[in-house]
Amino acid sequence: MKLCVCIVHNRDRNKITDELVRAGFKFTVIGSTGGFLREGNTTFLIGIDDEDRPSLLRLIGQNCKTREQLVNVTPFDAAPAAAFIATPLKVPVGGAVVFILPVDQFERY
Amino acid sequence: MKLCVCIVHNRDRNKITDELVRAGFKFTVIGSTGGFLREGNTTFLIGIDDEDRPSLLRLIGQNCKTREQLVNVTPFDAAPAAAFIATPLKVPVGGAVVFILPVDQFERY
Amino acid sequence: MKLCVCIVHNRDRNKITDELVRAGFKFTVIGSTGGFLREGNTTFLIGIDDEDRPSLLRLIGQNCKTREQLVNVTPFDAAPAAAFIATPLKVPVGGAVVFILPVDQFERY
Ligand SMILES: Nc1ncnc2c1ncn2[C@@H]1O[C@@H]2COP(=O)(O)O[C@H]3[C@@H](O)[C@H](n4cnc5c(N)ncnc54)O[C@@H]3COP(=O)(O)O[C@H]2[C@H]1O
Ligand SMILES: Nc1ncnc2c1ncn2[C@@H]1O[C@@H]2COP(=O)(O)O[C@H]3[C@@H](O)[C@H](n4cnc5c(N)ncnc54)O[C@@H]3COP(=O)(O)O[C@H]2[C@H]1O
Ligand SMILES: Nc1ncnc2c1ncn2[C@@H]1O[C@@H]2COP(=O)(O)O[C@H]3[C@@H](O)[C@H](n4cnc5c(N)ncnc54)O[C@@H]3COP(=O)(O)O[C@H]2[C@H]1O
Repeated sequence: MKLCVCIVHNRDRNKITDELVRAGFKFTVIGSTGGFLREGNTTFLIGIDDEDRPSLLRLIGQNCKTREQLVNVTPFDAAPAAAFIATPLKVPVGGAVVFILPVDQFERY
Repeated sequence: MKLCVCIVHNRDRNKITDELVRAGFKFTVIGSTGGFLREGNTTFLIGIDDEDRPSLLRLIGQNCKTREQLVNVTPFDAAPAAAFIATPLKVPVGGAVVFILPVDQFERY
Repeated sequence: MKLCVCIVHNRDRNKITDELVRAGFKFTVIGSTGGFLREGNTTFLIGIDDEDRPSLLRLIGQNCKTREQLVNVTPFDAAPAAAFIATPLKVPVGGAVVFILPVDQFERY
């Protein structure tokens, strides 16, 4: 058993949810926020048998494409990242970040 | 030190919370959503010493019983799982799903 | 790659967020609740290269100081911990709880 922690852009959340259900994966969805852009995103907890790891990673890769987004960033200021400065920064967003964690024990009650 | 990630049905959340406090476990509560039924549920993060693992699992097992729930499921559709189809499906819900994760380092500040 | 799960008091959340961005750490923020006091707190997921572990722990330690808080506690009652009893209890809060988890595989898409 492995626990996959997968953080995706909200634009891809519904598509990923549907594909996971269709493929028979069991999972839990948690609302979260990006640390840098402070925009809402989604964290999936997906407990899988290790042999399903390649098909899960393929599913995530096919449904989360990185895109370029123009943002105004004020890196040294507590204000939300949306505040204006002269030259907007092109930041790659969308995409997914995936951590596969080892599991010592798995139980269902 | 182990980190227990435990997902329970909202019906069992208050009972589990009280039992954990009464038993002296320290824990954090996160609101979450089931991937399949898209109903709210609760994810507990419970950092434990490994020797407390059997008593934690016993506490969870005693307070989360699986029950049968009738749901209308439209598996290949993005719409929430509550949409109607002819024959409702009996789905076992309400138990708990428990992942015990290894911890490399634990710190308190 | 390691996944750091760090639970901090809401009073320290903005300070920690700013320091993590300033130091170039990438992270995700999740709203959570304390099991005992039932007050809102914040869970950070911070994926790091292992060599950055000491600087991350130093950053967390410097920005999360434990303080004493007076609370009214009714330990054997389901009601929120805010209910009144005769002698309030001094409970150390603030501070941070940090779990460093091993990661089998990390992917970015
Ligand atoms: N210090 C920094 N300097 C310059 N650019 C920065 C930066 N931190 C983040 N970015 C850029 O901003 C995008 C959004 O980051 P955010 O933290 O809001 O939202 C992140 C965060 O919620 C999560 N994430 C990424 N790496 C993570 C990690 N190592 N640990 C935990 N969560 C992570 O995934 C979301 C998307 O990340 P992604 O890498 O695709 O896209 C990132 C990255 O391209
Ligand atoms: N593809 C599918 N086909 C047919 N039936 C399906 C299905 N996926 C889920 N179910 C059924 O629906 C119940 C609710 O699933 P849901 O995903 O909403 O809510 C789940 C989910 O939030 C979490 N969960 C279960 N297994 C998980 C896993 N491997 N990884 C992460 N979270 C999991 O625990 C909740 C309760 O799970 P439980 O197994 O007791 O009960 C499940 C299961 O009996
Ligand atoms: N059974 C008990 N008896 C007496 N006092 C108790 C207690 N449980 C907690 N406390 C005290 O109350 C403070 C707040 O706990 P709470 O559970 O609301 O909020 C906690 C919880 O959300 C999280 N946390 C602490 N230890 C954890 C663990 N082992 N696993 C998961 N989360 C933990 O960090 C927050 C702050 O914890 P911290 O230790 O600094 O501070 C704790 C601790 O000093």
